[in-house]
Amino acid sequence: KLKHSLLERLVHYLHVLVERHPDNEREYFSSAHVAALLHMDDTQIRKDLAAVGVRGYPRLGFRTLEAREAIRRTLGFNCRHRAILVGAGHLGGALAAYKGFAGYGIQWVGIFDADSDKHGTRFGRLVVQPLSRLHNVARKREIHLAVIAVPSGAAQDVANQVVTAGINTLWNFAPMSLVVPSRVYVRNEHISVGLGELSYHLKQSADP
Amino acid sequence: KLKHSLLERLVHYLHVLVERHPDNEREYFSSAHVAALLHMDDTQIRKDLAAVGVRGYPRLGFRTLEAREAIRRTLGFNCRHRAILVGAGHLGGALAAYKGFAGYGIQWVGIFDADSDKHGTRFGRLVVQPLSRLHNVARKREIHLAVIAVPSGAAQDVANQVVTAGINTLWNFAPMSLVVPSRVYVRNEHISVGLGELSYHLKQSADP
Ligand SMILES: NC(=O)c1ccc[n+]([C@@H]2O[C@H](COP(=O)([O-])OP(=O)(O)OC[C@H]3O[C@@H](n4cnc5c(N)ncnc54)[C@H](O)[C@@H]3O)[C@@H](O)[C@H]2O)c1
Ligand SMILES: NC(=O)c1ccc[n+]([C@@H]2O[C@H](COP(=O)([O-])OP(=O)(O)OC[C@H]3O[C@@H](n4cnc5c(N)ncnc54)[C@H](O)[C@@H]3O)[C@@H](O)[C@H]2O)c1
Repeated sequence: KLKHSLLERLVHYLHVLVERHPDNEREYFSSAHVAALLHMDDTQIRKDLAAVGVRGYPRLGFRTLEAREAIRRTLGFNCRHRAILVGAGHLGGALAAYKGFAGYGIQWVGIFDADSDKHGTRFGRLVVQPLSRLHNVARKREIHLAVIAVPSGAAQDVANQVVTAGINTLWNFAPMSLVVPSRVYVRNEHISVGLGELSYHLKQSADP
Repeated sequence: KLKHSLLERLVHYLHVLVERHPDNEREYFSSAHVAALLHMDDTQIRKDLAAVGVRGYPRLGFRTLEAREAIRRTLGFNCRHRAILVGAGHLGGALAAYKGFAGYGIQWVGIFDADSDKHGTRFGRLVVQPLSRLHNVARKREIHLAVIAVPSGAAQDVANQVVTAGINTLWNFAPMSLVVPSRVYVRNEHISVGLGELSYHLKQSADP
């Protein structure tokens, strides 16, 4: 089982390898070049690439496509993850619109909201439904992931409902800690963590 | 200078202390209770609270308001951070609408977009302007933070412009690494990191 820090580094390597720098049109890259871009240690990058089965070619360096494929395979980005979204507000709308998710294997199969004014609204091929319809959707095909983008006050109740419907992986954007059974995996995406770092940094620079 | 991991834990304590659990209406809380909610070690919480100058009262526990204020003060959430947003699309729109930011000291003073169709659109008290107007806004009062919510292909160019305008702290939501002068601080908010973890976890549970 790979460590969280390695997973995070792999995501950053992937960003560098898919960005449209002129160098990325080249078939090979050097770990030193990626290290410089990410302010990282060259040795760490080589270790990480070896950990996903990628080694350099003498005098050429690492093959770009090979490294990208190995990272995507390791992270499971080439799998299909069927996901539902609960909360079609400002944040939910942005997530539903994000074309980037398809590249990570996320396939939206349902969007739910408690506000009847939003029911019937289209987001791509999907139509917003009341959460009472969740069990119908979950019964048809296994849902791997529920994304929670509702206000904090509603998040625990929503979590209870999606877990009851058989969904065992939750991505929570509401700034609170969910209580779930131990088999359920929750990833909290708390924007306040980034804000905390920025705010602390700003305070330090204003008042060292 | 506080470590990143401590800053992150402080943000999570704050979430627990401001969530509307019936316990949070109590004047005091126990570190053991917070530890249980966050699946953490009680000793760590006590150490962290001591680090921000908060200690427990015998037989009572920690004072909720005292702990909240100390954490907010440490993180700089009670300061005013003047921020601009570049990119008034799906994500930018969600960020501009987020009432939560005010509680963290973020005060939007400008919203910019390259799309002339969006110029003049209102977001709260602000109107979307072309990025060419950035220098006017920056000249009037110091801008502490630029939030970048434009497509990857445009992000480096936008970063160059905001740095030239004198902004030294950037919050980057585009999935790529920005190149900036060493005095400039960049916080990357890469949703792909959370996706990477989730995707890896889903793959492990499907195929252990
Ligand atoms: N907007 C942002 O940039 C942002 C950033 C960080 C965190 N968040 C968090 O994301 C969540 C959503 O934020 P937002 O700005 O989109 O809010 P929003 O008010 O625009 O949207 C919330 C949506 O959830 C729906 N909803 C409420 N209760 C529900 C329930 N029980 N079941 C189903 N749907 C329900 C509402 O009808 C609404 O459409 C909040 O918890 C917020 O703290 C938002
Ligand atoms: N939508 C999401 O949930 C989400 C999640 C993670 C990351 N992101 C990232 O956030 C960024 C924005 O995503 P989005 O979904 O809002 O895209 P979007 O296309 O809806 O919005 C992008 C906006 O940026 C503007 N823009 C483009 N070039 C510009 C420039 N040079 N100067 C000023 N404005 C410019 C566009 O006119 C548009 O309004 C992207 O980099 C995306 O990868 C988005």
